[in-house]
Amino acid sequence: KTPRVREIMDRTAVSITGDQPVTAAAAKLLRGETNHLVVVDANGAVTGIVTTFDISKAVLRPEKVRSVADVMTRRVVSTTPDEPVDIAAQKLERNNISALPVLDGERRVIGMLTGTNLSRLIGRGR
Amino acid sequence: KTPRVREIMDRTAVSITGDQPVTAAAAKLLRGETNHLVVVDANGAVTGIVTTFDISKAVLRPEKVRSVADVMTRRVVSTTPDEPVDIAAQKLERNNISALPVLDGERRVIGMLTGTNLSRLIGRGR
Ligand SMILES: C[S@@+](CC[C@H](N)C(=O)[O-])C[C@H]1O[C@@H](n2cnc3c(N)ncnc32)[C@H](O)[C@@H]1O
Ligand SMILES: C[S@@+](CC[C@H](N)C(=O)[O-])C[C@H]1O[C@@H](n2cnc3c(N)ncnc32)[C@H](O)[C@@H]1O
Repeated sequence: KTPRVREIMDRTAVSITGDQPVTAAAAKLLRGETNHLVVVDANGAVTGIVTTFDISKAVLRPEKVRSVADVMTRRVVSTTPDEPVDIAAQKLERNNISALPVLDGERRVIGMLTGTNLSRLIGRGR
Repeated sequence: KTPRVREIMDRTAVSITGDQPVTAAAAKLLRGETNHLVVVDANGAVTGIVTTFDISKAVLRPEKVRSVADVMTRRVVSTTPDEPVDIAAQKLERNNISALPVLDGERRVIGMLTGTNLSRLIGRGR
């Protein structure tokens, strides 16, 4: 039987709001030893995703990039705890991305699924 | 039979030298739609790895971070084309990293193995 996302996902995801400066996002990423932050609004609803890839844009164009909203991706590809891991893996491959926020029934963030979580299935000889 | 790294790796890896400014690294990462660069010396020997995670350090401390050598990781965890994918996957998990440069017998870079390459094995229902 194919494992579900809930069995291998990270149960915490670091979030940030779009009005925060990119320096605040960089600090959260570095402190959290992670490459992905979920962007939420004041009510906690997902409005985007920002990664170390996006933060690198600030190094190239420091005068143009001020806030998280300037560089975040708004059309977020996500997953749910019940999704079979092979479907989630296909989403990563198809979009050339390395993480999927895990959302519950009310689209609240309850975790993060990364390529490294999936590779754990390989490392254990499934 | 367990697949080998050569069957799923990216056959190209973008490299850079340590004396380059972090802005040059950011440009290569963004243009290449990748999170990882291998750092090589003038003879092409691997001297480190620099990722979008490392480049984010320049956003936090722009005055302290000038060159790739300022932020790169020197002790590189790598793999070879013949390595079984479960061994490579364990290296990613154990070191909390998302890519392994693939080196040939003379430690020349011949590709890159990422968590996304490994998750492809899951997506295809192995
Ligand atoms: C297309 S990938 C290319 C770089 C690299 N392959 C990687 O996985 O990050 C980089 C972009 O993907 C976006 N991204 C990352 N995860 C995402 C997700 N779950 N949904 C939508 N976009 C995402 C980031 O915001 C970033 O702009
Ligand atoms: C420890 S990880 C933490 C962030 C995130 N989990 C990730 O996978 O990038 C970030 C650090 O790992 C380093 N790194 C990435 N790939 C590496 C590799 N193959 N060998 C050694 N260090 C590596 C980067 O240089 C960076 O400083």
